[in-house]
Amino acid sequence: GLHRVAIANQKGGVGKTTTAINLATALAALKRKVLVVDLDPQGNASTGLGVPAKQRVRTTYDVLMGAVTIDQATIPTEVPGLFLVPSDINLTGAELELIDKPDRAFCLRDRLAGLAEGYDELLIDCPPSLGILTLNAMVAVNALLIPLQCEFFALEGLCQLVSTVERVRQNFNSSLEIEGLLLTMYDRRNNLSAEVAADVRAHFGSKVYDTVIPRNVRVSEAPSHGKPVLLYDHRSSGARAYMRLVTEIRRRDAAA
Amino acid sequence: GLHRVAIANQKGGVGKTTTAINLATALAALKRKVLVVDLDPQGNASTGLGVPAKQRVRTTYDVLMGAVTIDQATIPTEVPGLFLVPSDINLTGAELELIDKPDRAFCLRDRLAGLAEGYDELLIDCPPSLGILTLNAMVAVNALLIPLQCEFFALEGLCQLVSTVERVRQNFNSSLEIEGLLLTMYDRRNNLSAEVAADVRAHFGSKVYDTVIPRNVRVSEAPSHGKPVLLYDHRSSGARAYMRLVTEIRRRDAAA
Ligand SMILES: Nc1ncnc2c1ncn2[C@@H]1O[C@H](COP(=O)(O)OP(=O)(O)OP(=O)(O)O)[C@@H](O)[C@H]1O
Ligand SMILES: Nc1ncnc2c1ncn2[C@@H]1O[C@H](COP(=O)(O)OP(=O)(O)OP(=O)(O)O)[C@@H](O)[C@H]1O
Ligand SMILES: [Mg+2]
Ligand SMILES: [Mg+2]
Repeated sequence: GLHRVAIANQKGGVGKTTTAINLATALAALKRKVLVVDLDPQGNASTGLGVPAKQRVRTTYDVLMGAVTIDQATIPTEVPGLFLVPSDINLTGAELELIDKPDRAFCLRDRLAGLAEGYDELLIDCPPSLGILTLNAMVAVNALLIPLQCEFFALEGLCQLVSTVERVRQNFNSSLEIEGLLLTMYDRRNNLSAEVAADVRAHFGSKVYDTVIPRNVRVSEAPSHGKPVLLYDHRSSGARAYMRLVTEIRRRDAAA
Repeated sequence: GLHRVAIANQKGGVGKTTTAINLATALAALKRKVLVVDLDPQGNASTGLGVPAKQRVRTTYDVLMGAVTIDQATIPTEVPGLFLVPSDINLTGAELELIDKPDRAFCLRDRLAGLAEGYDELLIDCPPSLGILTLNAMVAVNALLIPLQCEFFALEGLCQLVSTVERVRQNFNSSLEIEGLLLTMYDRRNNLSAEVAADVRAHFGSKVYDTVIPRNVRVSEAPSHGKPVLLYDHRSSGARAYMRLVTEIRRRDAAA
């Protein structure tokens, strides 16, 4: 069946969008059919996949409001096998508009029920908050991938995130699991990264991927070219790390 | 009178909290009496100022809900002359609870009306979103300081932020001005920082501070010691940059 993953962490700037774009690209490179849902009003995943604002005619906002189906909002990207539901600033309005609905937590899950056959992977890029949009993502999937910057503040928010996941599992979606924690922007030159990594592995054990994404300027340059780093510079340390990640995820799936 | 500034940018991880903590500390070092309001449910500003979770008895959430006054929630920090209204995860609930109130945008402004005399500076650390909490901050102040990471995605969100400021000015707070844009995590070793900086200066001209905050590992180490970098390592390039910033801000104020 369809493997549905939400990429979430309320801490800002930890690599959620970068991971969504590059993990999706790596999966498509392995001939999986992938759909990315951009659930962040900033629309960074849409930009990073090369979709300019004027091509975002039907967006995640329209899907959530029921104006269009998820298939009608889906567009192809430059990456073969990789499709996108784009987003824009209108999505900020969805938080307010969904509040009054009794089924506000299930909106995205219900829209996804109508998704066409044929996809292998669904990745949802979440905004940096634990509000209604991230709640919708956690209800719509059965797996959570948590990118974690190797910095102190990023470590601090983990308990809040884990207890939120627990609450969602109890009240809305009993199948939700933390599939893995991904250490990002790891800088070999400083001790802080190593200390944070050691701390996270001590708490979460094998839930932490062996693969660590290094801080690599090519990764942050790629979005300005509208390309995933795997296409922008496939030899870069960042691109190679995301390819290693997808290999590790497939190995874990096979072993599960 | 009291100089009230909100430190806001919906893009995550751009240095909002780091700027709030260190600018506040630098102002206190110049013998100003400073209040920091932590308006982010992550509570990073509270942590970075050395206030552990168990000392956050009365929080920003209690103030917004009217359970306590702002003075009752204010606590001293290790920095002489610097006071804090701490926050915790309960603040996430405020977004939902304020929604139904007709005056939801003015809640913080109204609470601040009761603030004791004697403060020179008020700094509000905002969460990474353009929701109700950030709206409250923009209504409660007359100046906005926008930290901007020298990265492509950070540049992209600026138009959304500027148009939000415009809407707030027209509908809620005609005195709101962008006081300045602060370039953060500037890395001399790569072109991306220079390109983004040039772009921002081309668009915003003199609104961009001359002072640029370099990427400096001592800045990201400081929060794990519960200290602003100005106290943790005052000789570091990051600490010196924040001291330069406060000198530049005072020079601009004098010239205004
Ligand atoms: N491995 C890396 N090396 C260098 N830069 C990186 C890396 N991963 C991400 N970045 C850069 O760091 C910044 C933050 O990453 P990104 O935007 O993906 O985080 P996010 O968690 O999605 O942010 P937000 O909370 O705003 O949604 C971006 O400018 C991105 O290009
Ligand atoms: N000049 C700097 N050099 C190195 N690291 C920095 C610098 N400024 C901030 N950081 C680190 O970068 C990370 C992001 O900074 P910070 O948490 O202040 O951003 P933020 O905008 O408040 O994030 P959020 O959107 O989650 O509130 C933190 O781990 C912080 O320690
Ligand atoms: Mg993102
Ligand atoms: Mg912050």
